[in-house]
Amino acid sequence: MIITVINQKGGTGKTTTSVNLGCALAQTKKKVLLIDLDPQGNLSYWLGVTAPELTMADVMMQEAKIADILQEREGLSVAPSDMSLADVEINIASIEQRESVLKKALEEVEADYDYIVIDCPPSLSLLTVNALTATERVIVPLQMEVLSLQGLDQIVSSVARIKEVLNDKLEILGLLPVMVDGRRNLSREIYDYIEENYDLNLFESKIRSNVRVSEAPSFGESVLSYSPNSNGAEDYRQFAKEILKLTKN
Amino acid sequence: MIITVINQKGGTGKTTTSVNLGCALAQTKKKVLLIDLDPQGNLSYWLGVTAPELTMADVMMQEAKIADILQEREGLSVAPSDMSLADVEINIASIEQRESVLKKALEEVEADYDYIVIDCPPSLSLLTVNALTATERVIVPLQMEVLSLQGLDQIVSSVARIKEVLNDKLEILGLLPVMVDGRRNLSREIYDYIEENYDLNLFESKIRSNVRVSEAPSFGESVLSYSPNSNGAEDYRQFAKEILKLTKN
Ligand SMILES: Nc1ncnc2c1ncn2[C@@H]1O[C@H](COP(=O)(O)OP(=O)(O)OP(=O)(O)O)[C@@H](O)[C@H]1O
Ligand SMILES: Nc1ncnc2c1ncn2[C@@H]1O[C@H](COP(=O)(O)OP(=O)(O)OP(=O)(O)O)[C@@H](O)[C@H]1O
Ligand SMILES: [Mg+2]
Ligand SMILES: [Mg+2]
Repeated sequence: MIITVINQKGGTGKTTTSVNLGCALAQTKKKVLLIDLDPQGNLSYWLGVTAPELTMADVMMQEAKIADILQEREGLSVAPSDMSLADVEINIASIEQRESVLKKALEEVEADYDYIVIDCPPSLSLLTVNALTATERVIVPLQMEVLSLQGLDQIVSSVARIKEVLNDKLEILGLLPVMVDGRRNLSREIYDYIEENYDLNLFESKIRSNVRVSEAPSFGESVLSYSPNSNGAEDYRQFAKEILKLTKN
Repeated sequence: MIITVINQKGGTGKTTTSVNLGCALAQTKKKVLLIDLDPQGNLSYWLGVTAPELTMADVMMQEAKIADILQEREGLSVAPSDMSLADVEINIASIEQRESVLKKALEEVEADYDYIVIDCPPSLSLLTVNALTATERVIVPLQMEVLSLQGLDQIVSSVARIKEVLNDKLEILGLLPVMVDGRRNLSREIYDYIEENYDLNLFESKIRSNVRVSEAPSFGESVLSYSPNSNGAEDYRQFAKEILKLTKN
């Protein structure tokens, strides 16, 4: 099962969700692969992959296989990225089937994993399009704030367009409320607004705002390893359970 | 004085700072122009510019002047953007002097304003390069969190490269700590780390995490209009004072 985490709005917990969901699934004994598809390499940096020799840039330039670039962390495999991935969008723009490069690369490793989680950059450009072309399911983490809400229409239409043209099995698994602060009335209104105006699944799980979640990267660990009894760890374990149930795996 | 707000890390308060600093400066009777250079158009949407006929995309394609696209909001001028700006990076990639398109466009209006504030997308690609080529000063809002810190080296080297090749008067005015939460010990460590390891100015002003700041966009106002007595409004007024002093204007 390939799951892609997208949101073109910045700082909506894509990387935080990719790492913590991935690690929570790995803790239930699933074989998990995390793919860092962001030239900023936050996911790679977080999990201690600092100067990788081969990265997703080499895979996307079709000069390496995913199997060649893997590093093992916290019981799962990481396919890292670094800044060289930024040039890839320009370099592959003229390749025929430039949207299917990642799909082809994933076909060789798909059978080795129960879950492949792809972390995307804050954009809907060619790297993200590759992820959406390759993936079966999509998770959209979003803050219950109006600037985050603004981009939702564009996500829905981008997914619809790719489903029609490049990947007919593409589905949005759901929207994940993140950095939820129980004291904010406005978030409740935005949550209700989404429920009433979008025909999209809102996950039952919510990830509460929790300082342990933001501290975990500086210790090079998921929040589940760093602070297993925190609200953050609890919420991501809960979310992993919901994902397991929804993907019957 | 042209000031550009950058940070390729997502959700670090670029748009929030562009709007609230701009409005705080306008409240001191300065003539202010806000430029939305993000295809996601958060700034434009926030200030109630929802379906502009002409946008920064037309300016960047050299089919309109900035003066043609301006809309007045909260005592300042807004040069809006929308999704069509996303294609611009591809469309102008082959123009000679593609990094100076914005600079030329700004030359025509520069004299009409005390401050021009440019809000950039979460990337260091051609749109942001245009802003850095045109601007005199740069503000980098950043969260005191490790995933935000990771990108700082890249910002420093990108600015250095553009200063050398395209814009010799380019300077980073300073780093602005945003969404500061006094209770977090880790933020103190990250703040100290930046002070000790970077030869960059850290503004004395800090923008505290404040729910009024995140609520303001849903009312279509800056935090200064929406909640003038809040910590958010206070912090941005303070920051505007510091900017006035540093830019002696
Ligand atoms: N539940 C949470 N509680 C507290 N802090 C959080 C939570 N989730 C994420 N954060 C923090 O918010 C910031 C943004 O999160 P993250 O980097 O995962 O977002 P992103 O969508 O991947 O950003 P980008 O658009 O830059 O890729 C990070 O500093 C992260 O540690
Ligand atoms: N001081 C603050 N207190 C509380 N919330 C804040 C504060 N500053 C920003 N926010 C909220 O954090 C979120 C991210 O802020 P903003 O959109 O300004 O960041 P950005 O850097 O422009 O994001 P992007 O990378 O997507 O352009 C928004 O929902 C905003 O309302
Ligand atoms: Mg990320
Ligand atoms: Mg923004």
